[in-house]
Amino acid sequence: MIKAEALVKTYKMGRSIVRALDGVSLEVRDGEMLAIMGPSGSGKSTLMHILGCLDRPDSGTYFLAGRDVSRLPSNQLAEMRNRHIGFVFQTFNLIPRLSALENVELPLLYGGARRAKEKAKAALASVGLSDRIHHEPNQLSGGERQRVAIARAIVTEPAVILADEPTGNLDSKAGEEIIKIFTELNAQGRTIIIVTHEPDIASCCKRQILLKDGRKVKES
Amino acid sequence: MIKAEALVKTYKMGRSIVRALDGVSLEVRDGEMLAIMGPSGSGKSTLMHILGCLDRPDSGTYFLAGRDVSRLPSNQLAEMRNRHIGFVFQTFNLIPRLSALENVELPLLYGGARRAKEKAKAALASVGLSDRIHHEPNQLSGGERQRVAIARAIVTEPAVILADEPTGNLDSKAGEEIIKIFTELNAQGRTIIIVTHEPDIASCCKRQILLKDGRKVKES
Ligand SMILES: Nc1ncnc2c1ncn2[C@@H]1O[C@H](COP(=O)(O)OP(=O)(O)OP(=O)(O)O)[C@@H](O)[C@H]1O
Ligand SMILES: Nc1ncnc2c1ncn2[C@@H]1O[C@H](COP(=O)(O)OP(=O)(O)OP(=O)(O)O)[C@@H](O)[C@H]1O
Ligand SMILES: [Mg+2]
Ligand SMILES: [Mg+2]
Repeated sequence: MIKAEALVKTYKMGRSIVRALDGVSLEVRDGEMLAIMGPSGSGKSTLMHILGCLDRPDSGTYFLAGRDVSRLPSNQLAEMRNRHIGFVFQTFNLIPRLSALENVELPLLYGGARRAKEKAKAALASVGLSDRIHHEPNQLSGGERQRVAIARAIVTEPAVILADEPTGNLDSKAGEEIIKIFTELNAQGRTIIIVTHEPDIASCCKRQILLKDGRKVKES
Repeated sequence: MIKAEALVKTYKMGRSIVRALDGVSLEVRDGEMLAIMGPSGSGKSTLMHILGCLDRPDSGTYFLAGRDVSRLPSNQLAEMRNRHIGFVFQTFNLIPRLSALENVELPLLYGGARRAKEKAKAALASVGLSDRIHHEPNQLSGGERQRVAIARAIVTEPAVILADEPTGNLDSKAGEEIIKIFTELNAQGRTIIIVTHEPDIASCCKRQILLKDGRKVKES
Protein backbone atom coordinates (compact mmCIF):
# COMPACT_ATOMS: atom_id res chain seq x y z
CA MET A 1 0.00 0.00 0.00
CA ILE A 2 2.73 2.44 1.01
CA LYS A 3 6.27 2.20 -0.36
CA ALA A 4 8.64 5.10 0.19
CA GLU A 5 12.28 4.94 -0.94
CA ALA A 6 15.15 7.23 -0.05
CA LEU A 7 13.01 10.27 0.72
CA VAL A 8 14.98 13.49 0.99
CA LYS A 9 13.61 16.86 2.07
CA THR A 10 15.88 19.82 2.73
CA TYR A 11 15.30 23.49 3.48
CA LYS A 12 17.73 26.26 2.64
CA MET A 13 18.08 28.84 5.41
CA GLY A 14 20.43 31.53 4.21
CA ARG A 15 23.72 29.68 3.82
CA SER A 16 22.85 26.66 5.92
CA ILE A 17 20.84 23.63 4.92
CA VAL A 18 18.37 21.82 7.15
CA ARG A 19 18.13 18.13 6.24
CA ALA A 20 14.62 17.44 7.56
CA LEU A 21 14.62 14.00 5.86
CA ASP A 22 17.98 12.53 4.90
CA GLY A 23 17.10 9.39 2.92
CA VAL A 24 14.20 7.63 4.60
CA SER A 25 12.73 4.40 3.23
CA LEU A 26 9.58 2.83 4.58
CA GLU A 27 7.25 0.07 3.51
CA VAL A 28 3.84 -0.33 5.14
CA ARG A 29 1.51 -3.20 4.22
CA ASP A 30 -2.26 -2.84 4.04
CA GLY A 31 -3.85 -3.07 7.44
CA GLU A 32 -0.70 -2.44 9.46
CA MET A 33 -0.64 -0.22 12.57
CA LEU A 34 2.68 1.57 12.86
CA ALA A 35 4.08 4.05 15.40
CA ILE A 36 6.72 6.61 14.44
CA MET A 37 8.73 8.02 17.32
CA GLY A 38 11.77 10.22 17.66
CA PRO A 39 13.07 13.45 19.20
CA SER A 40 11.55 16.83 18.50
CA GLY A 41 12.81 18.00 15.09
CA SER A 42 13.79 14.54 13.87
CA GLY A 43 11.61 14.72 10.73
CA LYS A 44 8.41 12.92 11.77
CA SER A 45 5.92 15.57 10.59
CA THR A 46 7.93 16.12 7.41
CA LEU A 47 7.68 12.39 6.66
CA MET A 48 3.96 12.34 7.49
CA HIS A 49 3.26 15.27 5.14
CA ILE A 50 4.94 13.42 2.26
CA LEU A 51 3.13 10.16 3.06
CA GLY A 52 -0.10 12.15 3.28
CA CYS A 53 0.38 13.73 -0.18
CA LEU A 54 0.54 17.18 1.39
CA ASP A 55 4.12 17.74 0.29
CA ARG A 56 6.61 16.35 -2.21
CA PRO A 57 10.09 15.05 -1.45
CA ASP A 58 13.12 16.70 -3.10
CA SER A 59 14.21 13.24 -4.21
CA GLY A 60 13.22 9.64 -3.66
CA THR A 61 10.03 7.86 -4.66
CA TYR A 62 6.69 7.28 -2.97
CA PHE A 63 4.21 4.69 -4.15
CA LEU A 64 0.71 4.92 -2.69
CA ALA A 65 -1.92 2.39 -3.75
CA GLY A 66 0.36 1.35 -6.59
CA ARG A 67 0.92 4.84 -8.05
CA ASP A 68 4.12 6.89 -7.94
CA VAL A 69 2.83 10.03 -6.27
CA SER A 70 6.20 11.70 -5.70
CA ARG A 71 5.99 13.65 -8.95
CA LEU A 72 2.24 14.15 -9.41
CA PRO A 73 0.91 17.63 -10.17
CA SER A 74 -0.90 19.29 -7.24
CA ASN A 75 -4.45 18.58 -8.37
CA GLN A 76 -3.80 14.86 -8.80
CA LEU A 77 -1.94 14.78 -5.49
CA ALA A 78 -4.99 16.34 -3.82
CA GLU A 79 -7.23 13.79 -5.47
CA MET A 80 -5.08 10.86 -4.20
CA ARG A 81 -5.17 12.43 -0.77
CA ASN A 82 -8.94 12.91 -0.66
CA ARG A 83 -9.56 9.41 -1.91
CA HIS A 84 -7.23 7.41 0.32
CA ILE A 85 -6.09 9.39 3.35
CA GLY A 86 -7.37 10.86 6.58
CA PHE A 87 -4.84 13.20 8.23
CA VAL A 88 -4.75 14.43 11.83
CA PHE A 89 -2.44 17.46 11.91
CA GLN A 90 -0.12 18.13 14.85
CA THR A 91 -1.51 21.65 14.95
CA PHE A 92 -5.09 20.60 14.12
CA ASN A 93 -5.50 23.09 11.20
CA LEU A 94 -9.23 23.60 11.70
CA ILE A 95 -11.01 26.28 9.68
CA PRO A 96 -11.64 29.19 12.05
CA ARG A 97 -15.03 30.46 10.87
CA LEU A 98 -16.65 27.01 10.63
CA SER A 99 -18.22 25.12 13.49
CA ALA A 100 -16.88 21.74 14.60
CA LEU A 101 -19.71 20.09 12.66
CA GLU A 102 -18.94 22.06 9.49
CA ASN A 103 -15.22 21.33 9.83
CA VAL A 104 -15.85 17.59 10.06
CA GLU A 105 -18.38 17.64 7.23
CA LEU A 106 -16.03 19.36 4.80
CA PRO A 107 -14.03 16.36 3.46
CA LEU A 108 -17.33 14.54 2.84
CA LEU A 109 -18.72 17.46 0.85
CA TYR A 110 -15.54 17.57 -1.27
CA GLY A 111 -15.99 13.89 -2.02
CA GLY A 112 -19.65 14.38 -2.93
CA ALA A 113 -20.77 12.01 -0.18
CA ARG A 114 -24.40 11.72 0.86
CA ARG A 115 -25.68 12.13 4.43
CA ALA A 116 -22.61 14.24 5.23
CA LYS A 117 -24.13 15.97 8.27
CA GLU A 118 -25.27 12.67 9.78
CA LYS A 119 -21.83 11.08 9.34
CA ALA A 120 -20.09 14.16 10.77
CA LYS A 121 -22.33 14.06 13.85
CA ALA A 122 -21.52 10.38 14.35
CA ALA A 123 -17.78 11.00 14.06
CA LEU A 124 -17.98 13.83 16.63
CA ALA A 125 -20.03 11.61 18.95
CA SER A 126 -17.34 8.92 18.74
CA VAL A 127 -14.77 11.37 20.13
CA GLY A 128 -17.11 12.58 22.89
CA LEU A 129 -18.02 15.97 21.41
CA SER A 130 -21.78 15.70 20.80
CA ASP A 131 -22.40 18.73 22.98
CA ARG A 132 -19.78 20.89 21.22
CA ILE A 133 -20.73 20.46 17.56
CA HIS A 134 -21.76 24.07 17.01
CA HIS A 135 -18.71 25.60 18.67
CA GLU A 136 -16.11 27.21 16.44
CA PRO A 137 -12.43 26.32 17.04
CA ASN A 138 -11.81 29.39 19.24
CA GLN A 139 -14.74 28.33 21.41
CA LEU A 140 -13.17 24.96 22.12
CA SER A 141 -10.46 23.77 24.50
CA GLY A 142 -7.13 22.50 23.13
CA GLY A 143 -8.10 18.88 23.59
CA GLU A 144 -11.53 19.49 22.03
CA ARG A 145 -9.90 20.98 18.92
CA GLN A 146 -7.62 17.97 18.74
CA ARG A 147 -10.62 15.66 18.88
CA VAL A 148 -12.41 17.61 16.11
CA ALA A 149 -9.28 17.12 13.98
CA ILE A 150 -9.45 13.38 14.69
CA ALA A 151 -13.15 13.20 13.83
CA ARG A 152 -12.46 14.99 10.54
CA ALA A 153 -9.73 12.49 9.65
CA ILE A 154 -11.92 9.42 10.18
CA VAL A 155 -15.27 10.66 8.84
CA THR A 156 -14.49 9.72 5.20
CA GLU A 157 -13.64 6.16 6.32
CA PRO A 158 -10.24 6.32 4.54
CA ALA A 159 -8.00 3.36 3.77
CA VAL A 160 -5.02 5.12 5.41
CA ILE A 161 -5.11 7.21 8.58
CA LEU A 162 -2.08 9.36 9.38
CA ALA A 163 -2.22 10.85 12.88
CA ASP A 164 0.53 13.30 13.87
CA GLU A 165 0.64 13.30 17.68
CA PRO A 166 -3.13 12.86 18.10
CA THR A 167 -3.18 12.72 21.92
CA GLY A 168 -0.71 15.43 22.97
CA ASN A 169 -3.46 17.63 24.40
CA LEU A 170 -5.59 14.90 25.93
CA ASP A 171 -5.78 13.47 29.43
CA SER A 172 -5.00 9.76 29.66
CA LYS A 173 -8.66 8.68 29.61
CA ALA A 174 -9.48 10.66 26.45
CA GLY A 175 -6.19 9.46 24.92
CA GLU A 176 -7.10 5.84 25.56
CA GLU A 177 -10.46 6.37 23.89
CA ILE A 178 -8.74 7.75 20.79
CA ILE A 179 -6.38 4.78 20.61
CA LYS A 180 -9.39 2.48 20.99
CA ILE A 181 -10.96 4.17 17.95
CA PHE A 182 -7.78 3.73 15.90
CA THR A 183 -7.47 0.09 16.97
CA GLU A 184 -11.06 -0.59 15.90
CA LEU A 185 -10.46 1.12 12.54
CA ASN A 186 -7.34 -1.01 12.14
CA ALA A 187 -9.37 -4.13 12.88
CA GLN A 188 -11.59 -3.10 9.94
CA GLY A 189 -8.50 -3.37 7.73
CA ARG A 190 -7.43 0.25 7.59
CA THR A 191 -3.75 1.20 7.68
CA ILE A 192 -2.90 3.40 10.68
CA ILE A 193 0.32 5.39 11.12
CA ILE A 194 0.65 7.31 14.38
CA VAL A 195 3.42 9.76 15.27
CA THR A 196 3.67 9.81 19.04
CA HIS A 197 5.97 10.75 21.87
CA GLU A 198 4.11 8.51 24.32
CA PRO A 199 5.38 4.96 24.87
CA ASP A 200 1.92 3.78 26.02
CA ILE A 201 0.49 4.72 22.66
CA ALA A 202 3.40 3.31 20.67
CA SER A 203 3.03 -0.03 22.45
CA CYS A 204 -0.51 -0.37 21.06
CA CYS A 205 1.06 -0.54 17.59
CA LYS A 206 2.46 -3.86 16.39
CA ARG A 207 5.37 -2.10 14.71
CA GLN A 208 7.44 0.93 15.72
CA ILE A 209 10.08 2.93 13.91
CA LEU A 210 12.42 5.55 15.30
CA LEU A 211 13.60 8.69 13.49
CA LYS A 212 16.68 10.69 14.42
CA ASP A 213 18.14 13.63 12.49
CA GLY A 214 16.04 12.87 9.44
CA ARG A 215 16.91 9.17 9.28
CA LYS A 216 15.32 5.91 10.31
CA VAL A 217 17.49 4.40 13.01
CA LYS A 218 15.54 1.59 14.53
CA GLU A 219 12.76 -0.77 13.67
CA SER A 220 10.87 -3.13 15.94
CA MET B 1 1.01 36.26 45.73
CA ILE B 2 -2.02 34.73 44.02
CA LYS B 3 -5.45 34.67 45.66
CA ALA B 4 -8.46 33.79 43.54
CA GLU B 5 -11.94 33.47 45.05
CA ALA B 6 -15.08 31.98 43.53
CA LEU B 7 -14.07 32.56 39.92
CA VAL B 8 -16.94 32.11 37.47
CA LYS B 9 -16.64 32.19 33.67
CA THR B 10 -19.54 31.24 31.44
CA TYR B 11 -20.15 31.36 27.70
CA LYS B 12 -23.57 31.71 26.11
CA MET B 13 -24.03 29.47 23.07
CA GLY B 14 -27.47 30.16 21.62
CA ARG B 15 -29.79 29.01 24.39
CA SER B 16 -27.30 26.89 26.30
CA ILE B 17 -24.70 28.05 28.77
CA VAL B 18 -21.20 26.61 29.08
CA ARG B 19 -19.91 26.93 32.65
CA ALA B 20 -16.18 26.89 31.90
CA LEU B 21 -15.40 27.88 35.52
CA ASP B 22 -18.11 27.28 38.10
CA GLY B 23 -16.75 28.89 41.29
CA VAL B 24 -13.05 28.13 41.58
CA SER B 25 -10.96 29.37 44.51
CA LEU B 26 -7.20 29.02 44.65
CA GLU B 27 -4.43 30.41 46.80
CA VAL B 28 -0.79 30.09 45.73
CA ARG B 29 2.04 31.32 47.96
CA ASP B 30 5.18 32.92 46.59
CA GLY B 31 7.66 30.34 45.39
CA GLU B 32 5.21 27.45 45.13
CA MET B 33 5.26 24.95 42.27
CA LEU B 34 1.75 23.75 41.50
CA ALA B 35 0.32 21.33 38.93
CA ILE B 36 -3.23 21.69 37.61
CA MET B 37 -4.71 18.53 36.09
CA GLY B 38 -8.12 17.48 34.85
CA PRO B 39 -9.99 16.12 31.83
CA SER B 40 -10.10 17.88 28.49
CA GLY B 41 -12.62 20.73 28.74
CA SER B 42 -12.57 20.94 32.54
CA GLY B 43 -11.59 24.64 32.63
CA LYS B 44 -7.81 24.55 33.06
CA SER B 45 -6.92 26.98 30.25
CA THR B 46 -9.80 29.25 31.23
CA LEU B 47 -8.43 29.41 34.78
CA MET B 48 -4.88 30.00 33.52
CA HIS B 49 -6.01 32.90 31.31
CA ILE B 50 -7.64 34.60 34.27
CA LEU B 51 -4.61 33.99 36.52
CA GLY B 52 -2.42 35.31 33.69
CA CYS B 53 -4.41 38.56 33.37
CA LEU B 54 -5.38 37.64 29.83
CA ASP B 55 -9.08 37.44 30.63
CA ARG B 56 -11.48 38.59 33.33
CA PRO B 57 -13.87 36.39 35.31
CA ASP B 58 -17.62 37.10 35.14
CA SER B 59 -17.64 37.14 38.94
CA GLY B 60 -15.29 36.40 41.79
CA THR B 61 -12.08 38.18 42.78
CA TYR B 62 -8.44 37.75 41.86
CA PHE B 63 -5.63 39.29 43.84
CA LEU B 64 -2.19 39.29 42.23
CA ALA B 65 0.76 40.79 44.09
CA GLY B 66 -1.69 42.38 46.50
CA ARG B 67 -3.89 44.11 43.88
CA ASP B 68 -7.45 43.19 42.90
CA VAL B 69 -6.98 42.63 39.17
CA SER B 70 -10.40 41.16 38.46
CA ARG B 71 -11.88 44.54 37.52
CA LEU B 72 -8.86 46.42 36.12
CA PRO B 73 -9.18 48.17 32.75
CA SER B 74 -7.35 46.43 29.89
CA ASN B 75 -4.27 48.64 29.83
CA GLN B 76 -3.60 48.19 33.56
CA LEU B 77 -4.26 44.46 33.24
CA ALA B 78 -1.65 44.30 30.47
CA GLU B 79 0.80 46.21 32.61
CA MET B 80 0.33 43.78 35.57
CA ARG B 81 0.80 40.93 33.13
CA ASN B 82 3.98 42.28 31.58
CA ARG B 83 5.47 43.07 34.95
CA HIS B 84 4.77 39.84 36.82
CA ILE B 85 3.90 36.99 34.49
CA GLY B 86 5.44 34.74 31.87
CA PHE B 87 2.80 32.69 29.99
CA VAL B 88 3.30 29.56 27.88
CA PHE B 89 0.17 29.15 25.74
CA GLN B 90 -1.29 25.73 24.99
CA THR B 91 -1.32 26.73 21.32
CA PHE B 92 2.00 28.61 21.49
CA ASN B 93 0.62 31.85 19.91
CA LEU B 94 3.87 32.84 18.24
CA ILE B 95 3.91 35.80 15.84
CA PRO B 96 4.06 34.33 12.32
CA ARG B 97 6.27 36.87 10.51
CA LEU B 98 8.90 37.11 13.27
CA SER B 99 11.80 34.74 13.76
CA ALA B 100 12.16 32.68 16.92
CA LEU B 101 14.72 35.21 18.17
CA GLU B 102 12.41 38.17 17.46
CA ASN B 103 9.47 36.38 19.11
CA VAL B 104 11.46 35.77 22.29
CA GLU B 105 12.88 39.31 22.31
CA LEU B 106 9.48 40.95 22.09
CA PRO B 107 8.43 40.94 25.78
CA LEU B 108 11.84 42.41 26.69
CA LEU B 109 11.42 45.23 24.18
CA TYR B 110 7.96 46.02 25.59
CA GLY B 111 9.52 46.25 29.04
CA GLY B 112 12.31 48.50 27.78
CA ALA B 113 14.95 46.00 28.84
CA ARG B 114 18.54 46.34 27.79
CA ARG B 115 20.56 43.60 26.04
CA ALA B 116 17.30 42.10 24.76
CA LYS B 117 18.89 40.17 21.90
CA GLU B 118 21.53 38.64 24.17
CA LYS B 119 18.93 37.52 26.73
CA ALA B 120 16.68 36.12 24.01
CA LYS B 121 19.56 34.07 22.61
CA ALA B 122 20.35 32.70 26.06
CA ALA B 123 16.73 31.71 26.64
CA LEU B 124 16.60 29.90 23.28
CA ALA B 125 19.89 28.17 24.06
CA SER B 126 18.45 26.92 27.37
CA VAL B 127 15.67 25.11 25.48
CA GLY B 128 18.10 23.65 22.91
CA LEU B 129 17.23 25.90 19.96
CA SER B 130 20.48 27.77 19.31
CA ASP B 131 20.54 26.52 15.73
CA ARG B 132 16.94 27.52 15.00
CA ILE B 133 16.87 31.17 16.16
CA HIS B 134 16.32 32.65 12.69
CA HIS B 135 13.53 30.26 11.71
CA GLU B 136 9.98 31.62 11.62
CA PRO B 137 7.26 29.58 13.32
CA ASN B 138 6.19 27.86 10.07
CA GLN B 139 9.81 26.75 9.59
CA LEU B 140 9.86 24.97 12.93
CA SER B 141 8.58 21.61 14.14
CA GLY B 142 5.70 21.43 16.63
CA GLY B 143 8.03 20.76 19.54
CA GLU B 144 10.38 23.54 18.44
CA ARG B 145 7.50 26.04 18.41
CA GLN B 146 6.52 24.88 21.87
CA ARG B 147 10.06 25.47 23.09
CA VAL B 148 10.14 28.97 21.56
CA ALA B 149 6.94 29.70 23.51
CA ILE B 150 8.67 28.50 26.68
CA ALA B 151 11.77 30.60 26.03
CA ARG B 152 9.55 33.67 25.51
CA ALA B 153 7.79 33.06 28.84
CA ILE B 154 11.02 32.86 30.86
CA VAL B 155 13.13 35.53 29.15
CA THR B 156 11.75 38.40 31.25
CA GLU B 157 12.61 36.48 34.44
CA PRO B 158 9.04 36.91 35.76
CA ALA B 159 7.92 36.30 39.34
CA VAL B 160 5.14 34.00 38.14
CA ILE B 161 5.34 31.47 35.29
CA LEU B 162 2.10 29.99 33.98
CA ALA B 163 2.68 27.08 31.60
CA ASP B 164 -0.36 25.57 29.86
CA GLU B 165 0.62 22.03 28.83
CA PRO B 166 4.24 22.96 28.02
CA THR B 167 5.43 19.45 27.06
CA GLY B 168 2.54 18.05 25.01
CA ASN B 169 4.59 18.11 21.79
CA LEU B 170 7.91 17.04 23.25
CA ASP B 171 9.61 13.66 23.52
CA SER B 172 10.36 12.55 27.07
CA LYS B 173 13.98 13.76 27.04
CA ALA B 174 13.06 17.27 25.87
CA GLY B 175 10.14 17.27 28.33
CA GLU B 176 12.47 16.43 31.22
CA GLU B 177 14.77 19.28 30.23
CA ILE B 178 11.85 21.71 30.34
CA ILE B 179 10.80 20.52 33.79
CA LYS B 180 14.41 20.91 34.92
CA ILE B 181 14.30 24.53 33.77
CA PHE B 182 11.06 25.16 35.67
CA THR B 183 12.44 23.47 38.79
CA GLU B 184 15.55 25.65 38.67
CA LEU B 185 13.43 28.80 38.23
CA ASN B 186 11.33 27.67 41.18
CA ALA B 187 14.50 27.21 43.24
CA GLN B 188 15.24 30.89 42.50
CA GLY B 189 11.97 31.74 44.24
CA ARG B 190 9.65 32.07 41.27
CA THR B 191 6.07 30.80 41.45
CA ILE B 192 5.38 28.11 38.85
CA ILE B 193 1.93 26.85 37.81
CA ILE B 194 1.87 24.06 35.23
CA VAL B 195 -1.22 22.64 33.54
CA THR B 196 -0.38 19.11 32.51
CA HIS B 197 -1.95 15.83 31.52
CA GLU B 198 1.22 13.90 32.34
CA PRO B 199 1.56 12.34 35.81
CA ASP B 200 5.38 12.36 35.57
CA ILE B 201 5.33 16.11 35.25
CA ALA B 202 2.70 16.63 37.91
CA SER B 203 4.76 14.59 40.36
CA CYS B 204 7.62 17.10 40.06
CA CYS B 205 5.30 19.68 41.64
CA LYS B 206 4.94 19.71 45.43
CA ARG B 207 1.24 20.46 45.13
CA GLN B 208 -1.41 19.29 42.67
CA ILE B 209 -5.01 20.32 42.11
CA LEU B 210 -7.65 18.63 39.97
CA LEU B 211 -10.36 20.38 37.96
CA LYS B 212 -13.55 18.73 36.73
CA ASP B 213 -16.49 20.44 35.01
CA GLY B 214 -15.22 23.89 35.97
CA ARG B 215 -14.67 23.11 39.65
CA LYS B 216 -11.78 22.19 41.88
CA VAL B 217 -12.39 18.68 43.13
CA LYS B 218 -9.19 17.57 44.73
CA GLU B 219 -6.12 18.94 46.31
CA SER B 220 -2.93 17.15 47.31
N1 LIG C 1 -15.25 31.11 23.74
C1 LIG C 1 -15.90 30.01 24.17
N2 LIG C 1 -17.21 29.86 23.90
C2 LIG C 1 -17.87 28.75 24.32
N3 LIG C 1 -17.33 27.75 25.03
C3 LIG C 1 -16.02 27.85 25.33
C4 LIG C 1 -15.24 28.96 24.92
N4 LIG C 1 -13.96 28.78 25.35
C5 LIG C 1 -13.96 27.60 26.00
N5 LIG C 1 -15.19 27.04 26.00
C6 LIG C 1 -15.58 25.78 26.64
O1 LIG C 1 -15.20 25.85 28.00
C7 LIG C 1 -14.73 24.57 28.45
C8 LIG C 1 -13.41 24.75 29.17
O2 LIG C 1 -12.40 25.13 28.25
P1 LIG C 1 -10.86 25.10 28.64
O3 LIG C 1 -10.10 25.55 27.43
O4 LIG C 1 -10.63 25.88 29.89
O5 LIG C 1 -10.59 23.56 28.95
P2 LIG C 1 -9.25 22.79 29.33
O6 LIG C 1 -9.41 22.20 30.67
O7 LIG C 1 -8.07 23.68 29.10
O8 LIG C 1 -9.22 21.59 28.27
P3 LIG C 1 -8.00 20.90 27.47
O9 LIG C 1 -7.36 19.96 28.44
O10 LIG C 1 -8.70 20.19 26.36
O11 LIG C 1 -7.08 21.96 26.98
C9 LIG C 1 -14.59 23.68 27.21
O12 LIG C 1 -15.56 22.65 27.30
C10 LIG C 1 -14.85 24.59 26.04
O13 LIG C 1 -15.67 23.98 25.05
N1 LIG D 1 9.92 25.28 6.23
C1 LIG D 1 11.02 24.93 6.92
N2 LIG D 1 12.17 25.64 6.77
C2 LIG D 1 13.27 25.31 7.47
N3 LIG D 1 13.36 24.29 8.35
C3 LIG D 1 12.25 23.55 8.54
C4 LIG D 1 11.03 23.83 7.87
N4 LIG D 1 10.09 22.94 8.28
C5 LIG D 1 10.70 22.13 9.19
N5 LIG D 1 11.99 22.51 9.34
C6 LIG D 1 12.97 21.86 10.23
O1 LIG D 1 13.01 20.47 9.87
C7 LIG D 1 13.19 19.67 11.04
C8 LIG D 1 12.16 18.56 11.07
O2 LIG D 1 10.88 19.11 11.26
P1 LIG D 1 9.63 18.17 11.63
O3 LIG D 1 8.44 19.07 11.77
O4 LIG D 1 9.51 17.07 10.64
O5 LIG D 1 10.08 17.56 13.03
P2 LIG D 1 9.26 16.58 14.02
O6 LIG D 1 10.01 15.32 14.14
O7 LIG D 1 7.83 16.49 13.60
O8 LIG D 1 9.35 17.34 15.41
P3 LIG D 1 8.29 17.49 16.63
O9 LIG D 1 8.36 16.22 17.40
O10 LIG D 1 8.85 18.66 17.39
O11 LIG D 1 6.95 17.79 16.04
C9 LIG D 1 13.06 20.61 12.25
O12 LIG D 1 14.31 20.72 12.90
C10 LIG D 1 12.60 21.93 11.68
O13 LIG D 1 13.26 23.04 12.29
MG1 LIG E 1 6.03 17.16 14.42
MG1 LIG F 1 -6.50 23.71 27.78
